[in-house]
Amino acid sequence: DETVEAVRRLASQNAVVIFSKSTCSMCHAIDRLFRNMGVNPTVYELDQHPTGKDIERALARVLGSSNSPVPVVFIGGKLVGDTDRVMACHIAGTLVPLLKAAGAI
Amino acid sequence: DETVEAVRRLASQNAVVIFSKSTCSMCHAIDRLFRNMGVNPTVYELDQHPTGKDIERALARVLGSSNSPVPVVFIGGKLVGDTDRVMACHIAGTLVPLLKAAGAI
Ligand SMILES: N[C@@H](CCC(=O)N[C@@H](CS)C(=O)NCC(=O)O)C(=O)O
Ligand SMILES: N[C@@H](CCC(=O)N[C@@H](CS)C(=O)NCC(=O)O)C(=O)O
Ligand code: FES
Repeated sequence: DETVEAVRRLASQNAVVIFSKSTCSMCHAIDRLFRNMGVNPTVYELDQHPTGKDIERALARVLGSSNSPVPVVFIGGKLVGDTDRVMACHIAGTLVPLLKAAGAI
Repeated sequence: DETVEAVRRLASQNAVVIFSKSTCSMCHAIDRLFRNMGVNPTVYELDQHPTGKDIERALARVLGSSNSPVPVVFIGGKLVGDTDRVMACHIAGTLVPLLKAAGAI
């Protein structure tokens, strides 16, 4: 599907990519977490993006679910997941190695 | 103002009142926090409420701000505040006395 392809392309263009909504404070928190680690994430605010609805639909397909909650985090072009997943990796100590391998830090 | 009056009335009708949005996981977390404490909060999901937009405007005026982020928590009819404020009270140990005084636990 062309739109899924487009999202995968966006997700691979930068070391850390966050699909987000500007009104969501949990998305802000994840962005802040990465910045505090010295990362410069690329953030797509889907509520402000011209093709935000298409991206949401494509993300739902990438996630294999009926909807696409935010945030959705990609590192090194690979899907990491939502806030819970990112925090779990951070606590488990697997987030920093992932970021290093992607050249994000 | 009639709408501010209406919101204040809603806020006083139950011991714990949360103005929320159904899509917001931070609002869910605050609701869960209260339920885990044995509280039964009254939750108004503004994105699903027939007069949600009016309530948002009235809350902004009650808060004295230009917008009304969610969640907004009232205990015993009194404004407590947002997630940060509720968590600060919880950590400081002032949340439980507030809830007891309001008959919420
Ligand atoms: N468990 C998920 C929660 C994701 C979630 O519920 N996101 C909300 C915003 S906080 C959402 O996208 N709701 C639907 C919407 O806004 O369209 C996480 O850890 O990030
Ligand atoms: N610091 C506030 C953050 C409140 C906030 O930013 N709420 C967001 C949702 S998480 C919001 O209402 N955004 C505007 C909107 O959804 O209309 C808190 O502790 O609750
Ligand atoms: S919309 Fe409130 S935490 Fe995401």
